[in-house]
Amino acid sequence: MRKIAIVGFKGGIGKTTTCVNLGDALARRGHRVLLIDTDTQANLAISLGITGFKKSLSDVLVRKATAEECIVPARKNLDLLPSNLGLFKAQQRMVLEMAREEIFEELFVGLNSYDYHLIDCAPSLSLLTINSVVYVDEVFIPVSMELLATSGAQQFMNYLKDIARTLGQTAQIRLLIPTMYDPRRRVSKQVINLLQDLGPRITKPIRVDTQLSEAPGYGKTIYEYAPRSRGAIDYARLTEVVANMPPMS
Amino acid sequence: MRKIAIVGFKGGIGKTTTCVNLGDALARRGHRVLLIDTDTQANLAISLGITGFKKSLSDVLVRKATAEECIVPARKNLDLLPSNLGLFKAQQRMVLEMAREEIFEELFVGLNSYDYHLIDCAPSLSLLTINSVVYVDEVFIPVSMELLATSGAQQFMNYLKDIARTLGQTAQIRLLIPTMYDPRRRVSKQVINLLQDLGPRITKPIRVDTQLSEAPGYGKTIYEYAPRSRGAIDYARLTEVVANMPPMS
Ligand SMILES: Nc1ncnc2c1ncn2[C@@H]1O[C@H](COP(=O)(O)OP(=O)(O)OP(=O)(O)O)[C@@H](O)[C@H]1O
Ligand SMILES: Nc1ncnc2c1ncn2[C@@H]1O[C@H](COP(=O)(O)OP(=O)(O)OP(=O)(O)O)[C@@H](O)[C@H]1O
Ligand SMILES: [Mg+2]
Ligand SMILES: [Mg+2]
Repeated sequence: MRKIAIVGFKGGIGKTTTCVNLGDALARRGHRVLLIDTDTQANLAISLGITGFKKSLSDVLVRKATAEECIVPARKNLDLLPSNLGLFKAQQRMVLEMAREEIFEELFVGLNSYDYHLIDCAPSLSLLTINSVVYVDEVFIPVSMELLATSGAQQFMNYLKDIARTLGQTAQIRLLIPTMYDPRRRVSKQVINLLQDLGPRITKPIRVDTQLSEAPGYGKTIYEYAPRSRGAIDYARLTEVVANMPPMS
Repeated sequence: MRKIAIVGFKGGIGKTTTCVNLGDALARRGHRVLLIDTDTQANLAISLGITGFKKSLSDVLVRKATAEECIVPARKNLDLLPSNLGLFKAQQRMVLEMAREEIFEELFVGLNSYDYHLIDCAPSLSLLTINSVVYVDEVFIPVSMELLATSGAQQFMNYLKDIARTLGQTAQIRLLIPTMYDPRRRVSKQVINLLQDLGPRITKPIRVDTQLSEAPGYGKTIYEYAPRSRGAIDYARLTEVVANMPPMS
């Protein structure tokens, strides 16, 4: 089972969009995929058109329910462990626990019937984000075409090194995924150049596509909303790369 | 002295851009303005081209320095109380303090020689965000032209009501500021329609302008980088509205 967190300190870089559309494309290829939402905004559920779930990750964190009980089916081969605003209070309680960075490892141990876990993270440094990077083996960082997003990616990489020093092993940053790429804009080329110096592998960019920003409003993935769009083509290409990556060393 | 927090759960909606360009425009009108960065990304300092500061908000929170000692001059009439990654650890310690929601009120009491305090918040629910909305009197929420940003604004408004119930008085949401508005796109009109139902006053939109996204990379405000651009015109218009708002009831 591959465990991947999609992270980034900068807001609005395409974390949720990548989680939804990479997740659905992997599921369409026949892999069993679980999406886990660790952001209080609960944008995974909104983007997939899922409402009315009774239990969520915050119930798991306060031991009111097991992770398995909170899972809702999203699409064929695609399940969701949703979040809600209750996650904030639950996170405050995590601060007071022993081994508070390894709570996910303990609580998600029963979720091993999947081929992939994809975790959507909030745009901030929090115990939930730390738990995510300790729990997974691989980290992907979307980088939108803004200079502040490049410094956000750099900051996150530095922080991951800090966590590795204090807590022992953590995940490897395996991909930087350029998003909202527009070849007509000067800043797009500037950002791609800056990414070359950071180290991890850089995928071909996800081009800017308004249909990607419209799909969440209808609760649809890009393959359902606009299957022949640039967004659908680019995320299908990314999925091909992800599915064929060599195993972790 | 007016104390205003620029907030929003959704990432990438224009919080930092609004803080920088509203702050500089108020300063250019002769008001004494202090920008306070409560986001670990420290994007206010980057956007203003300020590097090499020794102290920041995290030193204030752990009582290593007073707020006054950490202030750096940014432009004429414009000062900055910067942040850094150390804010994360400082925030963890806040959780364990008494009256942890009112720490800013205690620590910023000496900063009263300004006409405006503008606080840039991180895109997340955290003790720093709660402290910000307890400390200020007014809250502005930028809303970018994405459906997830409208649900983010709604979520924040609901949460502010929760805080008011538990902690007594908190700030009033006085403005919703549409950002990245592009009249050619269908979703722009959809979002503006959805905002009408939320309640607070909606300003004229800040139009999409790539020069707004280029300026931070050069450490410049929009008036320095592109004074005749759409971005400069729209933020100057917003500043006119903010400077002439009736006092709080
Ligand atoms: N390639 C793209 N082209 C155009 N719009 C995009 C693209 N990718 C994402 N978007 C839109 O940009 C906005 C931000 O994307 P998204 O919400 O996925 O980012 P995020 O990093 O998850 O944000 P947050 O920091 O709030 O969690 C959304 O409205 C989304 O629909
Ligand atoms: N009106 C606009 N037109 C075009 N680009 C804009 C506009 N306003 C902001 N931007 C750009 O959009 C990106 C997001 O803006 P900004 O960083 O201010 O948002 P934020 O809400 O502070 O993000 P975060 O959630 O990461 O704190 C930045 O690259 C910024 O330069
Ligand atoms: Mg997201
Ligand atoms: Mg910001």
